[in-house]
Amino acid sequence: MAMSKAQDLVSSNAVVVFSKTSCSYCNSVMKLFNDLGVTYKTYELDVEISQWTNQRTVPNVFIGGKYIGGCDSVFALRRSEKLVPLLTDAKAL
Amino acid sequence: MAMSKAQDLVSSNAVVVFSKTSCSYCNSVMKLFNDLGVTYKTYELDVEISQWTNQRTVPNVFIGGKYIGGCDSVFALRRSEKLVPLLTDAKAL
Ligand SMILES: N[C@@H](CCC(=O)N[C@@H](CS)C(=O)NCC(=O)O)C(=O)O
Ligand SMILES: N[C@@H](CCC(=O)N[C@@H](CS)C(=O)NCC(=O)O)C(=O)O
Ligand code: FES
Repeated sequence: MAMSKAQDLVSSNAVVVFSKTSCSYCNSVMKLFNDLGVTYKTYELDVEISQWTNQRTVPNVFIGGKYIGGCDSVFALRRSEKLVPLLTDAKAL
Repeated sequence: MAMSKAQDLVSSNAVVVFSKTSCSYCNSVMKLFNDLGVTYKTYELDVEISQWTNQRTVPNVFIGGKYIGGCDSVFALRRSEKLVPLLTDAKAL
């Protein structure tokens, strides 16, 4: 996946989760989004996305075009009740 | 890895965790074992172990030669305080 494609995905989808197939960590972020009723796009990573966000791990989440981080970051936002407002602003909820 | 090698690992190590590199799910099982001070052996899976335990996912944990299951099973045993006795019986603690 060329970097420009990754950037297109992020700018044209409210929420994007870069993941790897059958990764439980990624699944728990997607389960959280499913439970909240979020509209999101997933993309199975086949090349390093790290040169763009400096994060080579998955899941790698973008909301409203902004880089959020991994599983820990998403759940930390959830705990501090900042996740839903971000999702609402991005029209994913 | 031939199945016989997997069986040798399980019969000659008190605790064996079959895992995949950089899998966070597997890491959380290994972190639990580190925190408890368990002696365990890890093996990065490169062929399917599923024909032996019918579990194709990782982590795949054996204690005292007995198939325990995955991450969920290990933490369930921990919650029901059955994990430490099993580890002690297997002389891993
Ligand atoms: N703390 C990170 C951990 C993410 C992580 O370690 N992901 C693993 C897969 S579960 C990974 O991407 N490993 C590197 C790789 O597969 O190349 C988070 O919260 O997302
Ligand atoms: N519920 C299982 C889930 C384990 C799981 O889904 N593991 C993933 C990696 S995080 C896996 O092995 N996926 C299949 C594969 O990689 O072939 C457990 O408690 O261990
Ligand atoms: S590959 Fe196992 S949790 Fe991601």
